[in-house]
Amino acid sequence: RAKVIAVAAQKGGVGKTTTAVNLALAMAKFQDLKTLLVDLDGQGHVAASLASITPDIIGASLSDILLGHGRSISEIVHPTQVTNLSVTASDKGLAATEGILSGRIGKEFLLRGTIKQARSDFDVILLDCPPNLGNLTLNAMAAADYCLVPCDMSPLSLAGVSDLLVVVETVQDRLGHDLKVLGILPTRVDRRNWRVTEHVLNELAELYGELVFDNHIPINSFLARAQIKGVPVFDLDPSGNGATAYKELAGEVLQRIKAA
Amino acid sequence: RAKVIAVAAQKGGVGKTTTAVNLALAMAKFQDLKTLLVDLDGQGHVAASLASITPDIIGASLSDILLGHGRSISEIVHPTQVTNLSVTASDKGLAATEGILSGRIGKEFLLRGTIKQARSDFDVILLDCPPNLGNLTLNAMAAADYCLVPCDMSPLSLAGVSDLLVVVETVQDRLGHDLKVLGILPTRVDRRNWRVTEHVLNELAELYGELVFDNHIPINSFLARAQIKGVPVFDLDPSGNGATAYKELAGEVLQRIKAA
Ligand SMILES: Nc1ncnc2c1ncn2[C@@H]1O[C@H](COP(=O)(O)OP(=O)(O)OP(=O)(O)O)[C@@H](O)[C@H]1O
Ligand SMILES: Nc1ncnc2c1ncn2[C@@H]1O[C@H](COP(=O)(O)OP(=O)(O)OP(=O)(O)O)[C@@H](O)[C@H]1O
Ligand SMILES: [Mg+2]
Ligand SMILES: [Mg+2]
Repeated sequence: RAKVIAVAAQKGGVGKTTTAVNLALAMAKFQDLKTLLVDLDGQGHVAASLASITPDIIGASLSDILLGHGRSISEIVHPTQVTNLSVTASDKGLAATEGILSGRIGKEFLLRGTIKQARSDFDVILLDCPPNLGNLTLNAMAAADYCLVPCDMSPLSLAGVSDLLVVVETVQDRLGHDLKVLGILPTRVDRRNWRVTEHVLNELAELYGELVFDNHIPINSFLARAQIKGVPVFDLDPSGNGATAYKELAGEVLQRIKAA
Repeated sequence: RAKVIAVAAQKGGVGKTTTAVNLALAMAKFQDLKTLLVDLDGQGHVAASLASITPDIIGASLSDILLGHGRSISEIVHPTQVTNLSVTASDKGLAATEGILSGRIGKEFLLRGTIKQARSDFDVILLDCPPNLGNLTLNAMAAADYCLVPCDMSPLSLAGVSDLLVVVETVQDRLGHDLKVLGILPTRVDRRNWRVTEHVLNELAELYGELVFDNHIPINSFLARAQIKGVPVFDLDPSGNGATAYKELAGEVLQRIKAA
């Protein structure tokens, strides 16, 4: 039965997609786990990031599933050229779907049943969320066992983390769902911008202590360049700091899951 | 009668808020225009960015206005310590409000009437949008004369620009609203990351030609540091590249408005 991890953050551009994609690749390649990467963001950046190893997918969409059009998750799951890694099709209609969901009874639980179907086919399922705390992020949290929170080195991202943890608490209490915060991930750590970076890292340590991952993701242009080319950074720059950080993070994530 | 500019982009973290805030400051300080900065994003980053010059505001919220609770915009507009600059109160409830709006008839036109009231009191009104193309961004576009689109140096941001322009076209055609695209603003331009940066700048030039602003905003740590301290970058680092770029951009924006 798969472990399900929601990668969520309110703030834009903090590295949710970069983290979801590279963790999924690391889990598949280096930990040999059957991995599913679910794109919950209407921007379709998961497919863009893996364009060179993913077929162009046309057909059923996640919106069809969430809106109850009788589709099963197998219709939107597609293998990639990386053994062990499957992804869901992009769905630009998700933004509109998010609005429609608002009217549904139990609107936070529409993804859960779908993910449950997929659990038997995978070891780990990663959910890439959009940059907000709206219905899709709520659906991800209600469907997940764990929440991983990327936070880049800006105090605005820091404030977003605390807002997100309030939402997690509401999911736990009001929805009665045992969602665990796996950790908070410092991303885009820039030694050249040390003054701001140090301030945010200190704040994270002070506010969240053990929750903060030991592995920080450094600013590394190959992470961005891999995304442009749509190739895994593990192929483009296998020994670089970006690739290494995500490979090590995958190990740390699995350790925390074992310990939880 | 005020000119109303929506600062919008689907992609997270590309500098919408940094642009809306610094353009507003430049308009007020250097162009001597009565300026209103409206925060349409539930993250409340406008108030955070101007914390040291804005009083803590409690009372009516933009949600009250959008949801038709009979409040007027004057109840949420507050002067800052910068002559000519007023801002609206933060409203963390905007995310929930965005969901509620979905059910309303003419849901894109709820902000327009409110902004119309404010037009007589200001020369320019800037609307800072959340990182999506949802109801609040739609309301901003339907209330605005112009749309300014920040785009940072990532191909994902580039893709977001094209999605946004499709939405602008729909606002023009289906809603019959004469919204003009004022321009596309290259942000966070990093000479140290030139390979990716050059790729995106070339794409922008190729796809959008004259629409792209001449003034690009460079990566400049004082822009981030000013945001941390909640002070205008024009006080913190007045002769720096970040401050200068936004000051020059304000001039270019006004030129384009005159020419439009
Ligand atoms: N460690 C890093 N080093 C260099 N570039 C990075 C790093 N992490 C992310 N980026 C780049 O920063 C940009 C934003 O990252 P990403 O798209 O992963 O963020 P996001 O949180 O998913 O954004 P959104 O809020 O739009 O979903 C992308 O262009 C990405 O390539
Ligand atoms: N030119 C720049 N140089 C350095 N830092 C910048 C620059 N522009 C923006 N930043 C920093 O990048 C981060 C994201 O910027 P900002 O919050 O303005 O983006 P946004 O598009 O409004 O994000 P969101 O999608 O969350 O609303 C902030 O920490 C900001 O201080
Ligand atoms: Mg993303
Ligand atoms: Mg913003």
